[in-house]
Amino acid sequence: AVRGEDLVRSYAQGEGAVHALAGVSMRIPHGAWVAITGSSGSGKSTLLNLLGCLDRPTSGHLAIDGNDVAALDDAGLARLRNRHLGFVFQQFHLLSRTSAEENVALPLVYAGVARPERLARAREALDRVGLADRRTHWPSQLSGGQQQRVAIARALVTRPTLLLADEPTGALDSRTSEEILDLFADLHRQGATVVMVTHDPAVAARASRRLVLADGRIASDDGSLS
Amino acid sequence: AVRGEDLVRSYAQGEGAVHALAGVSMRIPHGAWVAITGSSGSGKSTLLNLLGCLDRPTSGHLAIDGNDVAALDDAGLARLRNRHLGFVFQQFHLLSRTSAEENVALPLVYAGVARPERLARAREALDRVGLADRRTHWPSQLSGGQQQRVAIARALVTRPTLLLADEPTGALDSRTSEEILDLFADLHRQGATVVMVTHDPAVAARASRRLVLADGRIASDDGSLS
Ligand SMILES: Nc1ncnc2c1ncn2[C@@H]1O[C@H](COP(=O)(O)OP(=O)(O)OP(=O)(O)O)[C@@H](O)[C@H]1O
Ligand SMILES: Nc1ncnc2c1ncn2[C@@H]1O[C@H](COP(=O)(O)OP(=O)(O)OP(=O)(O)O)[C@@H](O)[C@H]1O
Ligand SMILES: [Mg+2]
Ligand SMILES: [Mg+2]
Repeated sequence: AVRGEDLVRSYAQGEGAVHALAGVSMRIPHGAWVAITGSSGSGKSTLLNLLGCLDRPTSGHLAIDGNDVAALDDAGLARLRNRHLGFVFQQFHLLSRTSAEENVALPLVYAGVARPERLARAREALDRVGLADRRTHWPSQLSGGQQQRVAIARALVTRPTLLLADEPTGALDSRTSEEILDLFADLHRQGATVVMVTHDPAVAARASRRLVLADGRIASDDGSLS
Repeated sequence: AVRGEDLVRSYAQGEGAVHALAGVSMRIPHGAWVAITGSSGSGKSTLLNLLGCLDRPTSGHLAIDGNDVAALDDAGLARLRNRHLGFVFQQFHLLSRTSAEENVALPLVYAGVARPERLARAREALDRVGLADRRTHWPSQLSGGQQQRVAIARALVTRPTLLLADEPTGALDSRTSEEILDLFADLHRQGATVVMVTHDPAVAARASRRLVLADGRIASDDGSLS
């Protein structure tokens, strides 16, 4: 499903360079549930952004379902994302002057879904994350964990086959976290591949495979298939 | 040090109102270390913002070190905050086109500290949160946990007597969290009052008192002194 080879992502910084990823190789088969852990700054979000086609590697090779990502232009990447991927950002990235339900409906706009169905699916997704009574609120009228759950609902609304989630329970209490992980488990049971970055050992424990990053490299991978 | 009586914070929303806080009373003595927990949306950030004089209650009474907050105008509140308070925001609120060290130095600008000393203290604060080698980066060039640590360094740089921290380890791995809590413990040993909102039981365990919020009210308080 996802195959990365020697992925490097560097940034120029002053006189030198920061190697956010310094050579990462991995293969994630269909239907896997992977947790990516590692200390702050170790490269987890950088890796997830590459897997989600939100960024391009400085060097190295990435293929998603056999599609060589380097061969796609930005429009091609956007179509690939919209059709298959759901992405929960570490910093949510909700539209600020837009209600929760319009935020959740947005991926369905790009997918060409008609408005009545979009709103119905957005409301259902918000209900599943416990926010039915917050659907008209703007992000600034929501708590941190409520904003996170809107971002999660938005990632789930297209029923993605590849769910990429960057610290999806970081702003949630443990009971709400469990409810969110149950939603991911439902999606996973229906055949989705789930890749989560997390600092929470309880969240990592629900994955069937754990990948640990350190200094932009894979320090350990307890399920690697090469 | 901090005394709140019947604090209410409501918002108009459509036809009705949201009562983010529905009547909270508490007294936090000098030198206390309090953890505020509760589920997502229970009112924790709202309460912390009131205690930090970043917001005013809809009704009720708040006094900080004997100062009736209602008697202060916005300039008076700003002075009170700058002189005594350190605040770590749940969403960091760093200036985006500003380096880490300039962000950390900002409270010292308001305090009238000269530039060479500001930068020296900002660099020392960044060093203490493990980010000496990231001081010239902009927030967009930092990981989520690095941004959180810049926000923490900024809150500590004035050596506040009242530290208010909203989920200060939410984006951090457990080892980095421990390092941050050790910094808070240093400040606390020097006499500061520490009030932390947290979802992490390990973080709450380091406090000497736990206040649980539910639906905008105090559900339990294991150290209340009225
Ligand atoms: N401007 C606003 N307008 C309407 N409702 C609001 C507004 N700001 C906050 N709320 C509501 O007030 C309640 C309390 O919000 P608060 O941010 O204090 O929660 P919290 O306990 O910090 O949650 P979390 O753990 O998710 O950060 C939430 O239900 C939220 O939707
Ligand atoms: N635009 C950039 N320019 C320079 N350095 C960057 C840039 N973006 C990220 N970095 C650096 O790359 C490294 C990896 O960042 P990344 O966001 O992937 O970390 P992370 O593992 O997700 O950390 P966290 O757990 O704190 O979210 C960090 O040290 C960060 O400072
Ligand atoms: Mg990250
Ligand atoms: Mg909050």
